[in-house]
Amino acid sequence: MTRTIAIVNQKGGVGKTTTAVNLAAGIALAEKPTLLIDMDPQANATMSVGLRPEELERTVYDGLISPRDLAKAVQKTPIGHLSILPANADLLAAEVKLVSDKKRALRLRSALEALSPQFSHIIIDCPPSLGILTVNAICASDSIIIPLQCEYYSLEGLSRTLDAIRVFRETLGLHIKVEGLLLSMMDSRTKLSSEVAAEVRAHFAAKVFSTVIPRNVRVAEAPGHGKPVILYDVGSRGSQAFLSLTEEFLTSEGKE
Amino acid sequence: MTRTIAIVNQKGGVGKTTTAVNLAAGIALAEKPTLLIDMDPQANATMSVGLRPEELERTVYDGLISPRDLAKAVQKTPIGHLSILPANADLLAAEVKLVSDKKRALRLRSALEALSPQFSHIIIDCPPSLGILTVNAICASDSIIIPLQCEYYSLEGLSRTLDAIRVFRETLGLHIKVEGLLLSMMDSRTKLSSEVAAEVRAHFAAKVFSTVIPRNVRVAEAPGHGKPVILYDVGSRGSQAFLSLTEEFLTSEGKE
Ligand SMILES: Nc1ncnc2c1ncn2[C@@H]1O[C@H](COP(=O)(O)OP(=O)(O)OP(=O)(O)O)[C@@H](O)[C@H]1O
Ligand SMILES: Nc1ncnc2c1ncn2[C@@H]1O[C@H](COP(=O)(O)OP(=O)(O)OP(=O)(O)O)[C@@H](O)[C@H]1O
Ligand SMILES: [Mg+2]
Ligand SMILES: [Mg+2]
Repeated sequence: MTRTIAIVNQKGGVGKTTTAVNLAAGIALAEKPTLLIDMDPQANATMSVGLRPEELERTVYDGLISPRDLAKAVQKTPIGHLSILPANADLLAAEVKLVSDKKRALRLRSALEALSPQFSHIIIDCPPSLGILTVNAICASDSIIIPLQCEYYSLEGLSRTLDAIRVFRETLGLHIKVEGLLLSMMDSRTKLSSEVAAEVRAHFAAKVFSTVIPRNVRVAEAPGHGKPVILYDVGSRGSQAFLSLTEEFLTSEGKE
Repeated sequence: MTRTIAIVNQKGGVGKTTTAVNLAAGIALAEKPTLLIDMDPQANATMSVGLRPEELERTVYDGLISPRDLAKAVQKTPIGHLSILPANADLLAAEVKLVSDKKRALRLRSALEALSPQFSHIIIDCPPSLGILTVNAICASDSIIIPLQCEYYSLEGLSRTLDAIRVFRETLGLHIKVEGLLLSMMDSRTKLSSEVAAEVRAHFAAKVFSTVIPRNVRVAEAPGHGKPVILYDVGSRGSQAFLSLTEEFLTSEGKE
């Protein structure tokens, strides 16, 4: 039974791509066949496994427009057990192209039906918006992970993101749950980070991963080398945190 | 002659809102009548002057749908000479609502014609995307400022943002120039920041503001207090940088 997880937050720059890439790579390191899907026209997840978006012949966009083509766009990555469904700027056209399709929210979900059985896990990186690309990712998923920077705007936007997810669930009749909130880019030296983190844990208690991702420059260096940080510098505090997140995620699966 | 500037970058979390709010407040401190427009459904610029988005009766969305109503949505802020055209989540509907209007890209530009003469400067905060809200902001502006975080994804996305602006300029026949690239959230302790900053200055030389905005926790604390950092803690390194940016911006205007 394939598990599909979307990494979502309307707020920009909170660590969505970094979480998607390192969680997918972490699960692949546990030798489970994993697919990383890049649903962001910025194509940052695509870049972080060493691909150049402008050189791609097929992307996830082709699969959205004609579902039979989705499988052809999947590529292996240099990381064992990790494949990617990459993106490029073509995705910018999806919003306008799909607007007249009443079922546009379910395009990715139906296109993945034939593809997903090959994978134990599918991780979907989303753009910083609640538009049609993010809606497609949420509707194709079993649950979502919301990375949260420990700062004011991020906290304010959280209830909006949670409201939007509840609306999708009700209007489309899907069982999408929140897998967890992930405190990320945490700078434990600042009062601000600790105050926001305490507020998040107080409001959302059980839904917050116990693993916290620290701000760590090795994480920001890794994309320039075309590798997830857990392969770029496995000993760094950032990598150790993502490996323990992967373990926490895989262990909680066993308990369901 | 009103000067209208859009703060644009598809990449999320690079300091667009922080730049828009503090540049607008800085110009207002120089006693020039300034309007801050929030074109982001996240409504972070609206929050940073102490307004609560869910309590607003009129927003910029009403003005996009019926241009005569734009002026009614403008509010004074507690900061002298600074007014705001606020936003809330209603803006999420704009993309779908305007899709059948061939001239949808020029809605804000034409709605501002009657309003702009009251202001010497208009600063527009944009969402992290190149969708219809950002296109409206760019088409309503004389020039754009691109905040840039000194990290890999941000650098990679820059040429995409610049390409998109060139396309809007050519297809719509508008004279929109790049006012400047602003190096922001710069952590001078890391090699990564200095390397990316050097690369940006090498490629774009004259277009890069000499003012660099340092990473400074007081900047991230200010929104929680409903104030721009230049009013929350004027002595902080962040505030000093935004005040010198305002000076650099206003002085370069004189030279045209
Ligand atoms: N734990 C961390 N420590 C240091 N830097 C980080 C960390 N996590 C992410 N970064 C860096 O911060 C920036 C923002 O992260 P990322 O791009 O993953 O966020 P995002 O939410 O995907 O952004 P967008 O909203 O644009 O999609 C990137 O430059 C990334 O390399
Ligand atoms: N110079 C700085 N030093 C420290 N923190 C900063 C600085 N500039 C911005 N921040 C903080 O970093 C986060 C991102 O900044 P901001 O929200 O302004 O970016 P943005 O580009 O507007 O994001 P979005 O893409 O979501 O609209 C915010 O929490 C903000 O308070
Ligand atoms: Mg991303
Ligand atoms: Mg913003």
